[in-house]
Amino acid sequence: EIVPVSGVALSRNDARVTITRVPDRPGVALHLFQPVADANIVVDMIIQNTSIDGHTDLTFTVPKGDLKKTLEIVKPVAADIGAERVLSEENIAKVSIVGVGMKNNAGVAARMFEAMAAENINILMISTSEIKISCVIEDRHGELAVRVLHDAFGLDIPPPKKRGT
Amino acid sequence: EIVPVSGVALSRNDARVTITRVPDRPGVALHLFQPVADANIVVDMIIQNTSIDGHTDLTFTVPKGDLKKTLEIVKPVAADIGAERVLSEENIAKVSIVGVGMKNNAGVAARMFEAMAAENINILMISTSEIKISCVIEDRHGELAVRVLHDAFGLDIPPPKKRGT
Ligand SMILES: C[C@@H](O)[C@H](N)C(=O)O
Ligand SMILES: C[C@@H](O)[C@H](N)C(=O)O
Repeated sequence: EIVPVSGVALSRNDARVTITRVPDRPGVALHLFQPVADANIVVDMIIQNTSIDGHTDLTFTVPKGDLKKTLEIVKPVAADIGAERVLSEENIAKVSIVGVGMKNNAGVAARMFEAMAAENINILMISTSEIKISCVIEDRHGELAVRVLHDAFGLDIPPPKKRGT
Repeated sequence: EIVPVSGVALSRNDARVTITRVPDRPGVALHLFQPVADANIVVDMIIQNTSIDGHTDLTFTVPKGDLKKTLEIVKPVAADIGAERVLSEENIAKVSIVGVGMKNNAGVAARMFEAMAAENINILMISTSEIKISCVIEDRHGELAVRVLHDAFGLDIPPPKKRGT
């Protein structure tokens, strides 16, 4: 059996910003992101789901150290475009499974979700690409999530780093 | 200047399924995806944004030919977990910009959103990875989106395929 997943990645450096109920019309995404880009803020994830009733939420993640500045930039723009609120959360981690062989394999996603569910880890956001499935979870579940995903996909846990090396 | 974007990809084979207002508690994602996986249905994108008031929407895409079967599988599960509705849409296309050099570059995302906005193309969903920014748009805008993204990022449009080759 080809092992579809070759590794697990954990990222804890980012905070999430969500602009709720943005009007779903052309130009809105541009309006929100241009000022963030102009401020040279590094954006990792951008997630927007399908709108319902003409509005949707737009979430993106930035380094925790840039959160304050990002909120200062985004809040006036959000008001401009008639969005409802700007929310943020710092205590998140992004855990991802990575694999060349897992392209479009719903079974792989299901197994990841099963590993989370078995430990009662709530999945806050999901985003995928052909080689990666990422789940955002609460930061406090980070190491546990990495361990259970290694188990779920038969991967060896890397040995702990020695101090001083 | 390093060109951050090396290519544009268009995918028109998929339909989207959205389960609205799923309860945001552990096990829900598993519950929805396991039966889809068991039916060997190929899933491309999975998108879940942060929940508001304990509920969120879960969207995923499947080949258009599998939409009917997917809905038959998902509807009873959605009812089971107390979700609100199951919606679907076939007339979508996924246009992506791909590039090794664009990691976390908010300016690249902004430029993509600007290209869409300039043509009045509404961005229905957004999903990102380190090497790819994908926007789901209406299917009818597919070729236009590819053209304007090539222009926006200074890429040559590949020559049209000759008939008979
Ligand atoms: C919500 C936002 O993505 C909007 N649909 C746009 O095209 O900019
Ligand atoms: C909504 C869904 O992702 C849920 N939070 C879960 O963990 O399964």
